[in-house]
Amino acid sequence: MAEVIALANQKGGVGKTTTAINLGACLARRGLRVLLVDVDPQANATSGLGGSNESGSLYDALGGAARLEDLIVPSSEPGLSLVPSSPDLAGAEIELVDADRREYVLRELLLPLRPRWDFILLDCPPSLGLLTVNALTAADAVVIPVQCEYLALEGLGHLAATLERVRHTLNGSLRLEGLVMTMFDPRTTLAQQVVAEVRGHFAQTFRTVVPRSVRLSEAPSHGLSIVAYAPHSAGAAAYAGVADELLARRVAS
Amino acid sequence: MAEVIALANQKGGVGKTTTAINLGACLARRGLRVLLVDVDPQANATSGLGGSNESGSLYDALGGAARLEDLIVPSSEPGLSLVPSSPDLAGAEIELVDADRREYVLRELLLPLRPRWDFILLDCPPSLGLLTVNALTAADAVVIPVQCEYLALEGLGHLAATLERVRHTLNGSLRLEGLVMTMFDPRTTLAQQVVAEVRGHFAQTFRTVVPRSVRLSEAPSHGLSIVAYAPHSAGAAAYAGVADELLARRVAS
Ligand SMILES: Nc1ncnc2c1ncn2[C@@H]1O[C@H](COP(=O)(O)OP(=O)(O)OP(=O)(O)O)[C@@H](O)[C@H]1O
Ligand SMILES: Nc1ncnc2c1ncn2[C@@H]1O[C@H](COP(=O)(O)OP(=O)(O)OP(=O)(O)O)[C@@H](O)[C@H]1O
Ligand SMILES: [Mg+2]
Ligand SMILES: [Mg+2]
Repeated sequence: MAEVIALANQKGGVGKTTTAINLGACLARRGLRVLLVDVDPQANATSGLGGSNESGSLYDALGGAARLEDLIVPSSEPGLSLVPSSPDLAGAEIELVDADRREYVLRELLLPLRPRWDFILLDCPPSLGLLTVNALTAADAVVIPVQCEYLALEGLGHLAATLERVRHTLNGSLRLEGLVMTMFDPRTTLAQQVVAEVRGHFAQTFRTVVPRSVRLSEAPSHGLSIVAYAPHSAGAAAYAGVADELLARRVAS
Repeated sequence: MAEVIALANQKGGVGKTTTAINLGACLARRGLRVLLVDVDPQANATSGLGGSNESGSLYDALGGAARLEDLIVPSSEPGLSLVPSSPDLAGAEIELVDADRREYVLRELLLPLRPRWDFILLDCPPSLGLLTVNALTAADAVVIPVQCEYLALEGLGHLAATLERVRHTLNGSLRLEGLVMTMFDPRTTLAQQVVAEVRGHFAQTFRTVVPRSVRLSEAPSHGLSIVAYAPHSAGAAAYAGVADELLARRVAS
C-alpha cells in the first residue's frame, strides 16, 4: 500500500525537486515501485527526469479532463514513473479557489492509484498556495528540504505552523517525516551553524546531509537522476543515505 | 519621478531578494531616494534589512485597511526605506481573485507615492500568481535575477512570455531592463555555459555577474545589506557594478 510523501518548503531553490528526483531514484533502485507527481507548474521534476507533458499533465486531471492513471509516463530512471506537470498548472491555483472541496482534489485523484505503488512522491512549488495545500492534504508524510543558508531558516517556523493547521483542518494523519539539509558547504561556518540550528529545533532531521555538488546540478540538464548521471559522486551517496534512513525508519517502527 | 522596478522570476532561490536589497542599497548610497516594497509573503527582504512588520505590512494596504505611505519604515540601510511584508500576504493571492481590477491594486496604491522616490523596487515571490502579476502591472521595468544553474534556464522562456502577456493586457509600458546572473562559480563549466546561453538569448543581460559569495548569504542574518556588512567583498563590488550599469543606461539613453 503506497505511502504518499510530499516534498514541501515555500522557500525557493532549497532542493525540493532535486530531492524528489533523487530520493525517488534511490528508492526505485532498491526495487520499490515509485511514482513521482510533479505538482509544480515549473515542471522541473518532469524535465529533470527526461519526461514530457505532450500527452497531458496533472493540470488535466485536476480539472477533470483526464484520469490521473492515464497521465503516468515512464521516466529516464527505470522503476520511477512520473505524472508530468506543465505551466498551465499555475492556472489551477486560481481555478481551484471556487471548487468544491478544493483542498481534497489531489487526495481523491490519488486514492485509486495507491495500491499499485510503494511510494508516491509529490514535488511541490515554492509557495503555500492551493497546489501545495492539495499535496499536504493528500500526503501521509512530509519531507522538508532545507538549504544550509540563513534565509532558508526563516520560513521554517511558518511552514511548521502550516503543517499543524493542515493536520487539524484537512488531513489528521499528516506527519513530519523529517528535514533534509541540502547544498551543505563544509568550508563555511554559516552552513554548519544552520545545520546545528535545524537539528536543535527538529528531532526528525535526517542524519545524512546532502553536500553542495555540481554533479547534482548538472544531472537535470541531461534529464537524469544523480544515480544514472554520476553514480559514484558525493551527491549519489548522499541521496542513497537519505533513502536508507527513510526505509530503516519503516522497518524499525 | 520614481521609476518602479520589479525583481521577478518564478524560479525559486535565484537571488531576487538578495538583488532587491543590495541593488537598493547601492542606489541609496549614491544619494538616490529608494523604497523597497516586499511583495513576498516570506518577508525575506523585510528581515534582511532589519525591518519589522509589527506596525503593519503590504497586506494591510492591499486589503484597504491602511494607506501605503503609513506603512513605510526605515531599514538598516540609510536612504533605503521599506514597506514590510508578512506571512498573511499569502492570503491576498486568494482574497484578490474576486476583487475588482485585481491586477491593478498595487499599481494604484503606488501612484501617489511615486513623486517622493527616485526608485521603487518590488521584491516578488517565486511564482507568477496574483502578487507577482500586481508587481508587473505596477512596474515600469523588470530585472530578472538568474542563478547560474541549468534549472534556472528552464523557466526563462515562460517568464518572457508572461512579461509579453502582461505588456499586452495589463501594462503597455512594461519593459525588460535586463537579467542579472547570480551565484556565479567560475570553477564550474555549467555556470559558464549558463551565462553564455543567457547572454546569447537576451541582449539586455547585465555585463556585471554576481559571484557566489558566502558574505552575501551571511549579510541577511545580520539584517544588513552587503555594503554595510562587507563593503570590500566581491558581492558588494558586484552589486555596485549592477547599480552603475543601471544608472549609466539612464544617462546614455
Ligand atoms: N546538493 C546540491 N548541490 C548543488 N546544487 C544543487 C544541489 N541541490 C540542488 N541543486 C541545484 O540548486 C538549484 C535549486 O534546487 P531545486 O531546483 O531542486 O530546488 P527547489 O526547491 O525545487 O526550487 P523551486 O523552489 O524553484 O522549486 C537547482 O539548480 C539545482 O540543480
Ligand atoms: N551571490 C550569492 N552568493 C551566495 N549566496 C547567495 C548569493 N545570492 C543569494 N544567495 C543566497 O542564496 C539563497 C537564495 O537567494 P534569495 O533568497 O535572494 O533568492 P530568491 O530568488 O529571493 O528566493 P525566493 O524564490 O525564495 O524568493 C539565499 O540564502 C541567499 O542568501
Ligand atoms: Mg522545484
Ligand atoms: Mg526572495
